[in-house]
Amino acid sequence: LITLQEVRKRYLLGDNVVDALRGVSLSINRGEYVALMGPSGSGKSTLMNTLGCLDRPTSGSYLLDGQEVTTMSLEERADLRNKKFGFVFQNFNLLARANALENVELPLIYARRYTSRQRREKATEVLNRVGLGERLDHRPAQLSGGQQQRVAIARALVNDPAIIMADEPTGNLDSKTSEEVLALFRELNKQGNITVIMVTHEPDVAQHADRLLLLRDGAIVQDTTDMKQ
Amino acid sequence: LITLQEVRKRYLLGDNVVDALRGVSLSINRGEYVALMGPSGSGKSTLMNTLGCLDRPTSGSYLLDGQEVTTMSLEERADLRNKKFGFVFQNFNLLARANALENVELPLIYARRYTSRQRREKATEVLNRVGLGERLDHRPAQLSGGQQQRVAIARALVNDPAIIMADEPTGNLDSKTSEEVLALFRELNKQGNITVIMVTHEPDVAQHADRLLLLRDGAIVQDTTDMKQ
Ligand SMILES: Nc1ncnc2c1ncn2[C@@H]1O[C@H](COP(=O)(O)OP(=O)(O)OP(=O)(O)O)[C@@H](O)[C@H]1O
Ligand SMILES: Nc1ncnc2c1ncn2[C@@H]1O[C@H](COP(=O)(O)OP(=O)(O)OP(=O)(O)O)[C@@H](O)[C@H]1O
Ligand SMILES: [Mg+2]
Ligand SMILES: [Mg+2]
Repeated sequence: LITLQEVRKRYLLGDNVVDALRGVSLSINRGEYVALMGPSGSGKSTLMNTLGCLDRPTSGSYLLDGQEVTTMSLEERADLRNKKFGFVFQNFNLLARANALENVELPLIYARRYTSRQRREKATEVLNRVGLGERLDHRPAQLSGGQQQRVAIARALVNDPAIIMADEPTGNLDSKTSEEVLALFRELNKQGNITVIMVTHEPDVAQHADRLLLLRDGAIVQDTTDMKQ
Repeated sequence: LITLQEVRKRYLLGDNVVDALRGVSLSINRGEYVALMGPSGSGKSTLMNTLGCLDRPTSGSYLLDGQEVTTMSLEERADLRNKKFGFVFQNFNLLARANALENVELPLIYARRYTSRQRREKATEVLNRVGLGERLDHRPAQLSGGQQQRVAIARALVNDPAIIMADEPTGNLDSKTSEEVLALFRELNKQGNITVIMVTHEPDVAQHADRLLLLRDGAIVQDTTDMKQ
């Protein structure tokens, strides 16, 4: 499904150079559940942005379902993103002026194959699944941190994506709500054969995955299916 | 130091009423290290905003060093905040157009008793303490999630506050960086006699405190110094 070859990402800030990714190569098959861990600043979100087609690498190759993503146009990548990916961002990226329901409907509007009633039903259903049925009309500023995070999770799932990219999806959730979200991911992965790639800094959360990638200074230093460490 | 009596917070949203705090009473003495836990949406951030004088309760009393905060003017509360509190917000609240150094200097500018050179030195020192010495000129969008969180922590500490309010301060930090931040809080608490009130959803993090408050549906359901549970 996914093949990265020698992917590099360099940021230029005035005279400074930050090499956020330093030659990352990896393969991920359909239906895998991968946890991505590593120190703060090691390049996890940068890697997630590359995999989710949000950002182009400075160099290297990214084959997604056999297609080379790095040479696509902005529109082609945006289209691919909407079709294949559901993305839970580390800082949520919710629209401040839209309420929970409207935020979750957004990917369905972009997909252009749902009526307005279908959008409302699908968005309401997934918001109910993450326990926010009573918060549909709240805007982000009227929601708790963990509720905002769950709106971001609902938005990532509403368009039935083939690949879920989740960047610290339980960072603001108590253990019970965390378990519910992780149970939902596991169900989508095991029964829906949906590929899940999840950044987390909590070993208990990483345990839910079948494979662990460890990043350090922009490079993969460990790639294992022995989840007991 | 802090006494809350029957504090309530009610939000009105159209026809809906959300009772975020339903009669919270508690006392916190100088030098205590308190962890605040509870389910997502239980009122933790609302309680933190009340304690940190960012928001006024709908009813009830808040005595801080013997002064009634609920009857103060907006300016008096802003002054009190800057003098006594350092606040790490759950969503960081950094200025997007300022870099890390400028964000951390902000409380010092408001305090109006430092030269521009003193501000730069104090801000640089605390940013170094949280491991961001090489990121001083990066703006928030050029920082990783955990780096943004550490800028927020540095900003909370730079003005040597008497009370640190930290809302999920390690939510985006790997275990090593987390430990460093918690060690810093412990040092400030044990050696500086600084009062620390910290929201967390991780039991390992809560273990660093001496007292645990458990919130559920806007009410305190447990208040214990037995940290082994
Ligand atoms: N401005 C607002 N208008 C309406 N309701 C609000 C507003 N702000 C917060 N709420 C509601 O008040 C409740 C408490 O919110 P609060 O942010 O204190 O929760 P929390 O315990 O910090 O949750 P989390 O762990 O998810 O951060 C939530 O149910 C939230 O939806
Ligand atoms: N636009 C940018 N310009 C310059 N440097 C950047 C930019 N974005 C990120 N960086 C740097 O690239 C490095 C990797 O960032 P990234 O966000 O991928 O880290 P991360 O592993 O997700 O960290 P965290 O666990 O703290 O979220 C960091 O050191 C960061 O400062
Ligand atoms: Mg990140
Ligand atoms: Mg909160």
